[in-house]
Parts: sequence; C-alpha cells; structure tokens
Amino acid sequence: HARVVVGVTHDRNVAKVVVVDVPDRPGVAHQLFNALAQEEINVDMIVQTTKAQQATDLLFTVTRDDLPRAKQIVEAVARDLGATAVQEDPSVAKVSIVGAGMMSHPGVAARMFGALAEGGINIHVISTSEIKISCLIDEDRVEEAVRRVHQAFRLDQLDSEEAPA
Amino acid sequence: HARVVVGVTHDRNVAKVVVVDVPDRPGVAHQLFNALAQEEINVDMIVQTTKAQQATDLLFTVTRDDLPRAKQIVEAVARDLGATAVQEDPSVAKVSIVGAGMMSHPGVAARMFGALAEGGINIHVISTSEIKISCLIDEDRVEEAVRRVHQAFRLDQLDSEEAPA
Ligand SMILES: C[C@@H](O)[C@H](N)C(=O)O
Ligand SMILES: C[C@@H](O)[C@H](N)C(=O)O
Repeated sequence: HARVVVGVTHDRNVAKVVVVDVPDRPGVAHQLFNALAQEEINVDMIVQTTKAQQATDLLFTVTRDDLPRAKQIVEAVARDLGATAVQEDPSVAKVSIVGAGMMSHPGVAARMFGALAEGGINIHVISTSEIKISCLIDEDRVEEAVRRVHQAFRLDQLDSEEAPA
Repeated sequence: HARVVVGVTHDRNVAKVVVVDVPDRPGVAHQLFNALAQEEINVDMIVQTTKAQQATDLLFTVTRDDLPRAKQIVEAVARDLGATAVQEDPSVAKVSIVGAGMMSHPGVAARMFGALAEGGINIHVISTSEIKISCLIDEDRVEEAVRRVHQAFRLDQLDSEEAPA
C-alpha cells in the first residue's frame, strides 16, 4: 500500500505574529492582510480559530527578516481595529509532515503530535491539510522534532516494496 | 503566466468543535486526537493558535454525522485535561481556494478575505497552505461565498492564453 506520509520538512526562518482580540466581524481579516500585501510582505501561514465570543485572535507567520516591518504594519491596523495587542515570537520553527490523504487516515496527526510529546516538545500552532500537517514549535527543538517525527513514521527505513516510486 | 488560483471548492458537511482552555503543554494535542483516532473518527481540519498565556483552544472539524460521537469523546478528554468547555457548531461550511504557490503571492489570501467581506460574510476559521486557503463560514452563506470568491479571482472568465492546460 502506498505510504500516507512521505516526508518530514522543517523551516527555521519563521516568525509568529498574533493580533490579539480583533473584532470578529466581516472585513477584519481583509483589512489586516491587505495592509501586509500592499507592502509586499510574504505571509506563510494564516491561522485563526474562533470560540463563541465577540473577539478572536489572528495569527500569521513571516520570515524573520520581515518581522519588524510586518509588526509595524499590523500594529497600525490593530490600533484602528481596537485590538488589544500585537505579539511576536521570532524563535519558532515549523515542522511538517507531508504526504497524501493524511487527514483521511485517523491517527496520522495524532502520531505526529505524539512524537513531539514524547520529546516534551510543546506545540504552539497547528494547521492541517490533506497533504501537509504543520506544527510551530520552539526553534531550539526543531532538529530533535524532525528526528522524532521521522522515526515515528518509519521514514528512516528502506522499504522498496512498500514505498511508491 | 500560470494562474495562481485555479478553483474554488466548498464543503457543507462540516461541523466545528472547539475544546476551550486546554493546558498549553506537551502531550495535550496527542491525547485529544489519539482519543478520536482510536474511535476511527475522521478529523478534517485541526487548527490551533497560541498567544502568550497558559492555556489555548484546540479546534477541529468532523462530518456532521460524526459530531455527536466526536463531542462525546473529546468531552471525556476535556474533563481529564481540566479544559473549560467543549463548543460545537454544526452550521458551518468550508470554502477554499485551491492553486499553487498561493502563499508566495502576497494579496491572494487578502483577495479571498475581501470577497467574503464584501458580502458581509464572517470568517470563523482560517487555515492556509501553498495549495489551499480554507475559511469556515456560516453554512447559509456558502453558495454566495463561492460565487463571490469565484468572481474575485475571475474564475468565471475564459482566458485560453492565460490559463495553463
Ligand atoms: C477575525 C476575522 O477573520 C473576521 N471574522 C473577518 O471575517 O474578517
Ligand atoms: C495545546 C497543545 O497543542 C499542546 N501545546 C501540545 O503540545 O500538545
């Protein structure tokens, strides 16, 4: 059978920005990310959850070089929106598993999270798709994280009869 | 030049679950999603943000049929973790733009958010990757959302010299 998870990737050049307590109403996401796009800032991840309340947080990532400029841009929008704060964390890294149909296989995400948990590696951000499950962790744990996730999915083993071409 | 955004997809068979105020420490994500996997519940999206504090929320989606069972499973884990609550919303739908290299093009996400904003359509959840940008919205707005996003990216226009095969 074809492998569901085919590899582990990581990216150290990641900085996290959180705009805290933005009004949860139409137009807010557009206003924020349009401001960044106008300045040609490349945003990698955009992550937002909501629970039943008036405000929510908007999280995104940029490269470390772009962090000062991104923060300046969103602080202006945040003031306009009445957001509480803009937080930044330049010392995160992204570790991801890549594959196919991953979310159609119960347990794949849990296995990745378990590999990180075994190392006592805290997961700050999670974002998933069928072909990529990404976690932001502390950057000083990224090598260990890649190794543990690699092992958890047996990606270090040769299995010519199992792996697709 | 090749199109960056090639289509708009949607999924009505989506229910949102939020585990509110879980301890932000290693092992929590694994415990929750392992419990769901053990019961063979298919989880589609997993979304988590964090700001500087002790707890965070874990959001995921399942099919509407799986919602009662998923809720029951996570409520047990939530009690064990000391989480505040488990919220559910069966009346959401997912609308996504699909393409290639989307996050490498500043403005793509902003344009999608803008299309929804123009309709006064509130965005509850955002999750992105290079090939898919997904938003959860109210399910009664999904047809309009698809139409607006389609128009915003001119996907209704024939452009044989512009589109790749
Ligand atoms: C928070 C933000 O996503 C808002 N709900 C919007 O629709 O723009
Ligand atoms: C909240 C959850 O993701 C936790 N930080 C963990 O690592 O499991």
